Amino acid sequence: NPKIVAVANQKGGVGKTTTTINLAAALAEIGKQILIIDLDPQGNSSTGLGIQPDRRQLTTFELLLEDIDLKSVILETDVENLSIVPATVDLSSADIELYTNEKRVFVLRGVLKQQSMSEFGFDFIFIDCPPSLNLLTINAMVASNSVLIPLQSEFFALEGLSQLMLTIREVRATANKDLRIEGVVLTMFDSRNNLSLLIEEDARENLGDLVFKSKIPRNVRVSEAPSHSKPVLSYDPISKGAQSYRDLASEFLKNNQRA
Amino acid sequence: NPKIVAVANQKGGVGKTTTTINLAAALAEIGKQILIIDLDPQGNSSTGLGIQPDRRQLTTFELLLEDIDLKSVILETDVENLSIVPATVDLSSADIELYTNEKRVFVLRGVLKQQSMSEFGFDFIFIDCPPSLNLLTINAMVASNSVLIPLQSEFFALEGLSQLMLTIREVRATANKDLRIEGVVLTMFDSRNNLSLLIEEDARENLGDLVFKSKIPRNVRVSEAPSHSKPVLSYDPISKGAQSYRDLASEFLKNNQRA
Ligand SMILES: Nc1ncnc2c1ncn2[C@@H]1O[C@H](COP(=O)(O)OP(=O)(O)OP(=O)(O)O)[C@@H](O)[C@H]1O
Ligand SMILES: Nc1ncnc2c1ncn2[C@@H]1O[C@H](COP(=O)(O)OP(=O)(O)OP(=O)(O)O)[C@@H](O)[C@H]1O
Ligand SMILES: [Mg+2]
Ligand SMILES: [Mg+2]
Repeated sequence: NPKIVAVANQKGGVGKTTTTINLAAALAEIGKQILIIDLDPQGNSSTGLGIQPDRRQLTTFELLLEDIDLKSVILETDVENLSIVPATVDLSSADIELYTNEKRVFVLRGVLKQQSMSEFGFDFIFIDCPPSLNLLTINAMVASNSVLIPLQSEFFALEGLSQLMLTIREVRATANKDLRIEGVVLTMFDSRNNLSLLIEEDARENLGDLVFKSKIPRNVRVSEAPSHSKPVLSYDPISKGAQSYRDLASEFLKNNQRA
Repeated sequence: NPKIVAVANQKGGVGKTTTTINLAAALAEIGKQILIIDLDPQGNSSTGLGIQPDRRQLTTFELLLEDIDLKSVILETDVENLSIVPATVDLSSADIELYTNEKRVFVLRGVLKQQSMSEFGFDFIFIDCPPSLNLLTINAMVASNSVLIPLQSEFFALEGLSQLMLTIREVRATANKDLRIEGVVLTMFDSRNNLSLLIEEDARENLGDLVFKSKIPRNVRVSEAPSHSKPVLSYDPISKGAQSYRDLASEFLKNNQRA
């Protein structure tokens, strides 16, 4: 069965989508079979991988609320070994609609833990979460084996981390006892900027080995890539951004092989 | 009565909080009486203005859900002429709690349009919205005269703009017929970066005069200021960031005096 990783942080704009797309692409590049689930009504992961609006007839919304078969919502992307369940703005009503369902936090887990999952042959599933600790993000945490936390090297981003850790602990205590922290990855890191260095020091001091050694530098090629509907790994394969996501992928694999 | 402006954009990390704090501070600096309402469970506006956790006993949560008097939740900040209604993570349950109230989209409006509002003497009220088009953000739009939209000079940020405009149109049609767009302000603008120039061109072509002439440059002093619990205007008064927010404030005032 595949390992399921929720990419989550309620702080906005910290690199959840960028990390989901590029870590997934880096793992696909070395032959791992990867599925992304776009759980954000903004649909940025879907857009960043070139899924046009006309291919988003069946999406994560239908998967969660209309009991559609997983097979009918999975789309291939232009990246070999990388598939996605796309999202549209319809997903923004999912929160309220799920609320009336008694099993509301277990809906996504129910879908992903279905018998036939091993038939797809995925090694890893990454869930791109919206910037909130709402029912969608809780569903992702309940459905996952671990949570990967992108941490922007900025003050406000650090401020929200303790709340995120509390929420993970609550989910572990109430709905998913095996939930672990996959790791915290520093994003948009600028080694010339004092604030970045302070945030790194602070994170490593408080979180120790939870913080990946690999850091993702601020790199304009990373932010240009989505406008070309590609991961930075194919948009500019030799950029610092692409290389840092390859490093993160090999560290991620190393941590998972050891386990 | 004060003019009420919602600072909103469902895309995360585009500069909603930074613009709320610094535009408010720039207006306060020239003698306008300003109130900020922190409507984000992250409480970043409250933190950025130095409101310690022990001063957040009564917050926006109580204002919306426990019918507490506005007077008892307004706090002064270290910035002269600038007050705030702070927020805590309690606010994250407001969405679901408001949902059962028939007047759910009108709750904040009811609080702000109360008789005694003119007694406070505020010229402007700015509402810092969370990164979502949820019930909290809708409440802000229904309560406001206009919406100020920070637009990060990045591809994903542009992608979400049409959805935001649709939502504003919907709110105008169903709950607040006078709702206008205050303007779109380009944030984290880097004139050496091609992507920024393309986003600016695209925005001015499609939105014309809705786009403020003033642009906020990416400026490290802006992102350092919150860790010192100050607006950039007091943290580094001569920085490009501080100056650009003063320019934005005078353009904002000019637009409002003409009206
Ligand atoms: N390493 C990087 N270097 C430069 N720009 C980056 C980097 N990582 C992300 N970005 C840009 O920063 C912005 C925010 O990143 P992204 O959208 O991935 O964050 P997010 O956490 O998914 O946001 P949201 O909270 O809205 O879902 C995007 O415009 C993205 O292109
Ligand atoms: N002009 C700027 N130059 C440099 N950094 C900036 C600038 N504006 C904002 N930032 C930084 O970018 C990050 C995102 O900004 P901010 O938190 O204000 O966005 P937001 O839209 O309020 O985010 P959220 O969606 O989480 O509420 C913050 O760390 C902030 O300090
Ligand atoms: Mg995202
Ligand atoms: Mg904010």
